Amino acid sequence: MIVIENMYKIYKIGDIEVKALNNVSLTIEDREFVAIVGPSGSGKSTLMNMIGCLDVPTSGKYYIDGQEVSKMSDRALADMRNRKIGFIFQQFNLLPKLTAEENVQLPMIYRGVPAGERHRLALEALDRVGLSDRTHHKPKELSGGQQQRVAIARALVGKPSILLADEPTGALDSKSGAEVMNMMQQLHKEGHTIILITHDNHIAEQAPRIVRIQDGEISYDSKGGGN
Amino acid sequence: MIVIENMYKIYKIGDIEVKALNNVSLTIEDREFVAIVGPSGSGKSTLMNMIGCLDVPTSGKYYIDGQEVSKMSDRALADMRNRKIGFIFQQFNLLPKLTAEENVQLPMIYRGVPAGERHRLALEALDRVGLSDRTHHKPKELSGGQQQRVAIARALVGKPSILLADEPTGALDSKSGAEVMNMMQQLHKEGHTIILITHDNHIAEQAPRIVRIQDGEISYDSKGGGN
Ligand SMILES: Nc1ncnc2c1ncn2[C@@H]1O[C@H](COP(=O)(O)OP(=O)(O)OP(=O)(O)O)[C@@H](O)[C@H]1O
Ligand SMILES: Nc1ncnc2c1ncn2[C@@H]1O[C@H](COP(=O)(O)OP(=O)(O)OP(=O)(O)O)[C@@H](O)[C@H]1O
Ligand SMILES: [Mg+2]
Ligand SMILES: [Mg+2]
Repeated sequence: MIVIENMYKIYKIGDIEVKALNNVSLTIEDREFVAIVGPSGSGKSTLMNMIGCLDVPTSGKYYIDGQEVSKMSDRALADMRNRKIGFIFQQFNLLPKLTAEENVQLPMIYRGVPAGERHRLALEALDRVGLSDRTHHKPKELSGGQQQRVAIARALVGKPSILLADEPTGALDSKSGAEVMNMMQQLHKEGHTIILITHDNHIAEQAPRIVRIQDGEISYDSKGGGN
Repeated sequence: MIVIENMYKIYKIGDIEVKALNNVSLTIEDREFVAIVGPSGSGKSTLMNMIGCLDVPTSGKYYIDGQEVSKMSDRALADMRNRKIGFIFQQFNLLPKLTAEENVQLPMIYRGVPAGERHRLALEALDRVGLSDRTHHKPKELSGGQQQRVAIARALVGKPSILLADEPTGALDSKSGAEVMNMMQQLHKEGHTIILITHDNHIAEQAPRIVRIQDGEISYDSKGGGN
């Protein structure tokens, strides 16, 4: 369970303050499938970085499963991130020197999965995203959409209890995009929490719950009948 | 005028050969607005790199305005690239240490535009893409869609005679995406050649001519009534 209370994220560039998150409060129960929608620059990725404990808010409280994140040790944080959370980053964040397969294996190494099983699961995941003939390619030897699909395989392979997906279909044609959405629906059926960031209403509508963000504020939440 | 004859681009990974372009022939007249559509991995970005003289084909001929590109000196190539062609890259390719404004100014420096005018035109272009309040931000201080809009401003500011745009709306919400398409329609009205790469049929349909690519081959060309 994710609980965010009165969260602010304020950036300073010179004298200018940018309120990327402006008093955001949000609760996401286990096993929910939520889409967070909003225009470019509205605060979606910033919110995801907070939820995924990749960055710290300027102020406000954040609890995962009852634990207050700001009070957790770095070690406990890293441990939780690696074990509980799967990330699909907006810019993929693949390691350039590793092949597709090696990139997909990465989270499993953190989780102590033995080599043989990592190899098997990685190939399976890459096959699911249609890349079994690209496993030895490095990121720069892959098309944009192929890189995105490697990032997706990497996030899904560990079946993380919380999946944070930031624009996971942005670089994909509609067919590949639909396949990815199916994978997420499947993961959700299996009881995982899915938080899907998108600027695309079409994609958002496939989630049971929609939260709209505008200029760093929640402007609508389909749960509890809107805001 | 762009003429491509029997072009191949073949990559080798270990023993495996990937035919990214497989006997592609294509002619694009001055002032045309062409959309090149195809699924992920079909060869769109590779084709754009050839057209933009950013990479060399494995075989085949390529003429720009009657000159055979393979016979041009590096200097002449670079000169033509900088002066004639504007690029919107799929992964933006902004310089990380430069601010948004400095990134937008870059092509104008190559073209010898004086500093004062560069500054004026850069601010104008950033305003057109809705980023006048982000001119001092570096790429990592911008959202994904904002980075894309900086890349767009950079390409459009010089009013290049040939605009090569690779998925220019991928990271944008529908409103920003529509604005970008308007800008391209405007540039086209003013007599520029627009080559728009996209996996999104919706975007492609806004171009007068559609060329479809599949597994490195042209499968359809709306000019000349299909293939
Ligand atoms: N490190 C930073 N420094 C300064 N401002 C920042 C920084 N990171 C983000 N911002 C600003 O915060 C706002 C929110 O950014 P964010 O990346 O969360 O938007 P987004 O909703 O993900 O947008 P997009 O759909 O374009 O990816 C933007 O206006 C951006 O310019
Ligand atoms: N440097 C490279 N080495 C090996 N293979 C490559 C290289 N660059 C591209 N490829 C392969 O060539 C094919 C075409 O790539 P390209 O980037 O042109 O596709 P695309 O149509 O732009 O795809 P997308 O819509 O996903 O961006 C892909 O299958 C890709 O794996
Ligand atoms: Mg974002
Ligand atoms: Mg591409």
